[in-house]
Amino acid sequence: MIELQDVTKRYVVGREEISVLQDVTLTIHDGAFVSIMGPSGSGKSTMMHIMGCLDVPSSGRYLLDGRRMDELSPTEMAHVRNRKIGFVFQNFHLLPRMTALQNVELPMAYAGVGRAKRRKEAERRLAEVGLENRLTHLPSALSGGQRQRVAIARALVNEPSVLLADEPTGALDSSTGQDIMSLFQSLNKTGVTVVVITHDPSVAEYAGRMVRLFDGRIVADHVAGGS
Amino acid sequence: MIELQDVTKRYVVGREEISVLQDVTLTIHDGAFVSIMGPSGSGKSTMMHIMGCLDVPSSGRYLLDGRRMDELSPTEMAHVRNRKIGFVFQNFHLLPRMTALQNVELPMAYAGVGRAKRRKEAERRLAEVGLENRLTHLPSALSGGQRQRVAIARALVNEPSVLLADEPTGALDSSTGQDIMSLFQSLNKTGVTVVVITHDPSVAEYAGRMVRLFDGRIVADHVAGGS
Ligand SMILES: Nc1ncnc2c1ncn2[C@@H]1O[C@H](COP(=O)(O)OP(=O)(O)OP(=O)(O)O)[C@@H](O)[C@H]1O
Ligand SMILES: Nc1ncnc2c1ncn2[C@@H]1O[C@H](COP(=O)(O)OP(=O)(O)OP(=O)(O)O)[C@@H](O)[C@H]1O
Ligand SMILES: [Mg+2]
Ligand SMILES: [Mg+2]
Repeated sequence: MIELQDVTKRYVVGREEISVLQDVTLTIHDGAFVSIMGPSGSGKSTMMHIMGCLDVPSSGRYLLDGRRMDELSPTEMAHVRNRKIGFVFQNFHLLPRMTALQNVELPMAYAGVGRAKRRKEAERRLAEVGLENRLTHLPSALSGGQRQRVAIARALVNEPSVLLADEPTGALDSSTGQDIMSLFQSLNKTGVTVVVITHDPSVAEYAGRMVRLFDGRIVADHVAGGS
Repeated sequence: MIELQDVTKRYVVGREEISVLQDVTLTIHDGAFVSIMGPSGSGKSTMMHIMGCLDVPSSGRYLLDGRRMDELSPTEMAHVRNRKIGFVFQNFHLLPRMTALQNVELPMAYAGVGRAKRRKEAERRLAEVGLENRLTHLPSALSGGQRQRVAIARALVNEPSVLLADEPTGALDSSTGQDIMSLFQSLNKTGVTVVVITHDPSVAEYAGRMVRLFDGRIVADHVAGGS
């Protein structure tokens, strides 16, 4: 379960202080499928980085499965992240000098998975996103959408219980995008909690609930029709 | 005028040779507004990089305003690029240790524009894309959509005669995206040739002509209603 309680995030730029998240309170239950929408700069990625234990609130609390994440040491936090959370970054963050296959194997290497199993699982996930014939390409030799799909495959390899995806179809044509969303839907059906940031209404439709951010505040929280 | 004549682009990966563009012939007249669509990996960015003098064909010819670009020296090519072409990259390619303002000033610095004029023009273009209060932010302190808008402002500062934009609204919510497209439309009305790659049909609607790529080949070329 994901619980944000009165979360605020502030940055200091020069003499100014900017609040990019303000009093955000949000609970997402296990197995839910939630979409997050809102204008550019409204705080969506900032909120998801906190959910993914990649950033900490300036004030307020973040609890994952009942435990306060701000009380963990950096090593414990990295352990939770590697075992529970799959993260698809808005900018992909692929390692430039590793191939598509090596990028997807990396989270498993951290988790201590053996070489043969790592390779087999990475190949399976890359085939699942349509990249079976790009395994040996470096990110610089892939198209924008192909890099995004490598980032998606990497987020899935450790069988996370929570999948956090920041604009996962932003670089994809609509039919490839729909393929990715049906993959997320089938994961959700097996019990994975899925949270997706999107600007695309047809992507948001896959979720049972839609949360809208504006200027750092939650301004809407709709349960979609009967999901 | 942009003229691609029997352009092929091939890469060698290991022992394999991949053709990512095949026999592409395309003429775009001055002042046109053209959109390019096609699945992820179909060759859109590769084609636009050739149009923007950032890459060369493996075979075939590329002519810009009647001159063969493959006969130019690298310095001449850089000069043509800086004076005639505004390019919005799919991955933005902002310089990480420069502020939004400095990134947008850079093309003018290359073109020898004075300091005061540079600053004034960069501020104007950043305000035009809604970022007047993010001038001193580094790219790492901007959201995905804000970085994309900095990249758009940078492409416009040298008053290019050709604007090449690779998924310019991919990281933007639909209302911010529409703002950017109406900006492009008003530039086009002043005579700027605009070529936009997009996966979004509502973006493609701004163009008078739509070219569709599939597996490296042009498979459709529609003139939109009337314009
Ligand atoms: N340096 C390279 N070496 C080998 N293959 C490459 C290289 N660069 C690109 N490719 C391949 O060229 C093909 C076309 O890439 P391109 O970036 O033009 O696609 P695109 O249509 O822009 O796709 P997207 O919508 O995903 O951005 C892809 O299949 C990609 O893997
Ligand atoms: N390190 C930082 N310092 C100062 N401001 C920052 C920093 N990082 C982000 N911001 C600001 O925080 C705000 C929220 O950013 P965030 O990335 O969460 O937006 P977003 O909703 O994901 O937008 P987009 O749809 O464009 O990706 C933005 O206005 C941005 O400028
Ligand atoms: Mg974002
Ligand atoms: Mg591309």
